[in-house]
Amino acid sequence: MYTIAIANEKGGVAKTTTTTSLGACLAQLGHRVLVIDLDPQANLSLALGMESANISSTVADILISQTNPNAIVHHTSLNNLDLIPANYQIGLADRYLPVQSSYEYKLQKYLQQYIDVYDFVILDCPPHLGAVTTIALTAADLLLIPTQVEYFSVYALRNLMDLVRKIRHQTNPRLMYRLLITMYDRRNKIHRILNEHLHESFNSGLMNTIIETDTKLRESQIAGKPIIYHSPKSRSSSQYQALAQEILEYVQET
Amino acid sequence: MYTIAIANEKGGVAKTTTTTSLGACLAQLGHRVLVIDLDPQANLSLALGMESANISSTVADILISQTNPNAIVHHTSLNNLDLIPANYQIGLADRYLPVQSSYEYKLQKYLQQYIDVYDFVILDCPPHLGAVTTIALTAADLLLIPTQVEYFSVYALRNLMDLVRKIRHQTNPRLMYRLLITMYDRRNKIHRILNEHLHESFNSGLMNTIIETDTKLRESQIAGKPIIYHSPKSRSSSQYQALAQEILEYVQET
Ligand SMILES: Nc1ncnc2c1ncn2[C@@H]1O[C@H](COP(=O)(O)OP(=O)(O)OP(=O)(O)O)[C@@H](O)[C@H]1O
Ligand SMILES: Nc1ncnc2c1ncn2[C@@H]1O[C@H](COP(=O)(O)OP(=O)(O)OP(=O)(O)O)[C@@H](O)[C@H]1O
Ligand SMILES: [Mg+2]
Ligand SMILES: [Mg+2]
Repeated sequence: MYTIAIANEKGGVAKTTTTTSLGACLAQLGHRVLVIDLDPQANLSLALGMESANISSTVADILISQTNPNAIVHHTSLNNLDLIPANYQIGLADRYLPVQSSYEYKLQKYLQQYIDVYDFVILDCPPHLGAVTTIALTAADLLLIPTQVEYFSVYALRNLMDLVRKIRHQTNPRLMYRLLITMYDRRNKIHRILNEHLHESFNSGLMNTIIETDTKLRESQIAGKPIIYHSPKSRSSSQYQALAQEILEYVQET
Repeated sequence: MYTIAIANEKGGVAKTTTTTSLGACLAQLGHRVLVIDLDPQANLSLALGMESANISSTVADILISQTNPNAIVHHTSLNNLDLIPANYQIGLADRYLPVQSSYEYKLQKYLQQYIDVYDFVILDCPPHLGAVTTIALTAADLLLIPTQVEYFSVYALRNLMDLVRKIRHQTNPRLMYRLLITMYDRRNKIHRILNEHLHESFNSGLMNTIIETDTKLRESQIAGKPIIYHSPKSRSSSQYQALAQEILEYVQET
């Protein structure tokens, strides 16, 4: 079982879009995938056609109230792709969790039961470096950082790198990370300049795959389906499939 | 003194871009403006040329540690535009504030001293409906909600409307709100459709001004200057100036 946390403090950099698309691509290749929504906005749950109003048990029941409900993992309409949904309650994590000792390990402990059940677990984090992102990074083998080639987005990497250092010291020494450039617009001069700048600063820390802007991704979210089912011929479908291949090669080498 | 909170749980919808641009437009018209950065990402501080590494006192000193430092308000390089900066410490608010009774009123109380000093106070909120956004909405006369015409962005309005109801009941009955459509791309069919949909659902709750996509806004942020100084002839300059006029008319009517 290989756990990937998708995190970035910056908002709107395609964390949820990447979790949905990458999860679906790995599932399509036959791997058993569990995606977990850790965001009170519940966008991942929406993107997979699941409205939080209809759900009685969510990720908050694992991390906050610990009622250990049976019906928390949902099969999505896609083969090999399961989901633990979220709703607004996970937004209360910062209030209730940090006072508990070893709260950082809650998700890692919960996931032990799935070691032979899933090949990949992907965690969609909220735009906030709080208790939930700490828990996700403690449970993860790899932190994948979707980043736009925009000034604020690149600046956000500082706080995130501080957190990575802290996590490696305190709760998860094995954590690796990779940047993934998203929403790239090759006609945009600023994008080309910041792309070079990121390659200079991060070099081998960057995925080779770049995800370019594609309006079909937005359409697929309205339809509640991953891009590879909604628009299999779209550019973003091929790019997310290339990302899945690159992740598989990375996992096999490490 | 009229206080405007700029909030939305959804990430990357132009909260910071709107705070910077609207604040600068009102200052250019001769109004005395204080903008307050409430986000641990400190993007507003960056957009006004102020790096959080160089700042010793931040908004966290008002809301969390309460050291009441003298040097907390900075003059920006623009006439009539002052800034209270942020850094990562304001991200700890959810842990420390909700346990304090009446924490919701901290900013409102702090701002009393400026009633005759500033005409407008604008609050840039983080993408998270926690203690900080609650404090901002309690202090505000108007909640301005930048929203993209994208599915997840529109969906985020639900949680936000719940919070507005709660705030009106508990801590601030006078709170009004308006939606502001941002990053609008008129060539995008989905944008046109969701724009109509928002107009049907919110009608008079929408600002008339719409802010369209303009790559100059991104360039101005790299330069650390508001758009009306960086690219005064750009489309987004005129649109944010129109927004400032619309806000002034709204304030005079209410
Ligand atoms: N490659 C792309 N091309 C075009 N639009 C995209 C692309 N990737 C994501 N988007 C759109 O950008 C918006 C933001 O994406 P998304 O919600 O996945 O970001 P996020 O980082 O999860 O945001 P948040 O910080 O709020 O959780 C969505 O409306 C999404 O449809
Ligand atoms: N009208 C626009 N046209 C083009 N780009 C824009 C526009 N408005 C904002 N942007 C860009 O979109 C990105 C997100 O904007 P911004 O950081 O202001 O959003 P935010 O809501 O404050 O994000 P966060 O939730 O992370 O605080 C920035 O890179 C900004 O330069
Ligand atoms: Mg998301
Ligand atoms: Mg912002």
